[in-house]
Amino acid sequence: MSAILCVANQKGGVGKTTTATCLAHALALSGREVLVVDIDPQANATSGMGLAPVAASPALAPGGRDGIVPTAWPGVSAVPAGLDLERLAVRGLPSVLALKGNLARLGAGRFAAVLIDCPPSLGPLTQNALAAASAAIIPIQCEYYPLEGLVQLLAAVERARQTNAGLRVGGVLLTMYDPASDLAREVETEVRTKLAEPVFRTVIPRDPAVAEAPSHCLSVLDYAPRSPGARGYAELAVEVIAAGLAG
Amino acid sequence: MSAILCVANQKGGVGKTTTATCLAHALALSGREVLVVDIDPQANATSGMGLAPVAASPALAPGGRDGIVPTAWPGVSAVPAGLDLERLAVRGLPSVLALKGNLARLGAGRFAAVLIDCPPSLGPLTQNALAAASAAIIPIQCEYYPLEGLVQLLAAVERARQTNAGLRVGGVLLTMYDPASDLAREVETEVRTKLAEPVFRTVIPRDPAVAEAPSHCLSVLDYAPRSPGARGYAELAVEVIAAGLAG
Ligand SMILES: Nc1ncnc2c1ncn2[C@@H]1O[C@H](COP(=O)(O)OP(=O)(O)OP(=O)(O)O)[C@@H](O)[C@H]1O
Ligand SMILES: Nc1ncnc2c1ncn2[C@@H]1O[C@H](COP(=O)(O)OP(=O)(O)OP(=O)(O)O)[C@@H](O)[C@H]1O
Ligand SMILES: [Mg+2]
Ligand SMILES: [Mg+2]
Repeated sequence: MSAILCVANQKGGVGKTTTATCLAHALALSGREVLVVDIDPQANATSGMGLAPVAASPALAPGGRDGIVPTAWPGVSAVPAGLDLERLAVRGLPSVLALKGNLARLGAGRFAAVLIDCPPSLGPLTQNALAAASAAIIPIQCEYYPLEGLVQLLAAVERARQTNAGLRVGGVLLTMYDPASDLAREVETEVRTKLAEPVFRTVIPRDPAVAEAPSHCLSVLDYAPRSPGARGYAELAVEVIAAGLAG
Repeated sequence: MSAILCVANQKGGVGKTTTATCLAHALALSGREVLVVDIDPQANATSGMGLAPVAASPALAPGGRDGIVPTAWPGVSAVPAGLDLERLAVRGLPSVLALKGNLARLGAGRFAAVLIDCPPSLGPLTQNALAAASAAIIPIQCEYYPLEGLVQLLAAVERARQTNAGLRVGGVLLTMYDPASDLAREVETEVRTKLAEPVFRTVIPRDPAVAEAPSHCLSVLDYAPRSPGARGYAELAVEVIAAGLAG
């Protein structure tokens, strides 16, 4: 049985796509077969891995069969985003279990870990991911607006437990962390002391190499292996494995 | 007749809320009466101005009457976000002209400029804003994923012209600009040379003061008036006025 990790946060630009793809690559480097599922209409994970979106989302369109494709990253396969995702989000999904059903039909069960990249919203696409996941990974920038949204997001995770009783919060991940910023240190203290949910010990630093990697269709682990960003995601993979989150 | 500026980009975390609120304040400091309309379910503009979300969105719920409230920022009024916005986005809007109709009923016409903060999506909420606007302001971070999404966004603006023939792109705004970053300089050159749409001369630098201001319910212009971020938004206001975008 694979571990299905949903990388979610309705706040935009907090590092969901970066975490889904770089963590997937780091887990693959540990010898696991890993699948990245892109259900964001922006299709950033798809393009960041050097793929193109397909007409109908294999993850969410009815009756998905073929849909898993290899990527250029060893050990990492993908279900690319569909050009129909925006439309499906508004009027098209029959239930919150569409994704869970399609993942089984597509054969996602043969992967040790499946990482789902979600759009910046708590709408039907993210609800499908929460309904299919064994754990949620919540990237958050150490700033005011991202902190504000955490309460809404944890409430959405709680609601998802009605259809997916086993869903837990794998961890909150602090991203784009700048140790020189007072705000970042304040938000970190607030998150680590006030939240009941687990917060990863690993913190991903702000690192230009991370932002440059996708334009070369590489994860930061290949683009700049000795960079602070690459070390952060390698460390995160070790912590995720130790916590039993990665199958 | 007010200028209605829609601040939109489906890419998350590019500075939409920051631009809608700080530009509104800068325009108010120039002597104009300005209205900020928050149609993002995250309600960041609402909380950043020291307000709380209301039960039903005055901007989009049917038959909106009262809904404009003062803020603590002189010259700036607001239509706060509604807790129903996520639900309205999925199954609730009768047409893309709901916002335009409600703005007229609410009396938005008495303001020189109306700035609409959009969610990170091209769904029904942003479509309503594009249908009501005289011009779109497009904040973009100088990185790879934000650049990728520009094509989709400009296509959505083009589609919106079917119901709103007068809609123009007021300008693309480069935000969180770090002059030391090669990627930022490359993206800036690409945007200024390849895009047919106008790109503001003003560039907003990455500045910690901008990220700190909302936790004090202040715009960066009040929180740190001599900061690079505050100067950037003051300069942008001058450029927006000179371009005839602010009524
Ligand atoms: N550790 C980091 N250091 C520097 N830049 C980063 C880091 N992590 C992500 N970025 C950059 O920040 C931007 C936002 O990250 P990303 O796109 O992964 O966020 P997201 O949450 O997926 O956004 P969206 O809400 O639009 O889906 C991207 O341009 C990305 O390259
Ligand atoms: N010039 C800047 N310098 C530093 N930080 C900034 C700047 N502009 C915005 N920020 C910070 O970056 C984060 C993203 O900005 P903001 O929330 O305004 O983007 P957004 O596009 O509205 O996001 P969303 O897609 O979630 O609505 C916020 O924490 C904000 O405070
Ligand atoms: Mg993303
Ligand atoms: Mg916003």
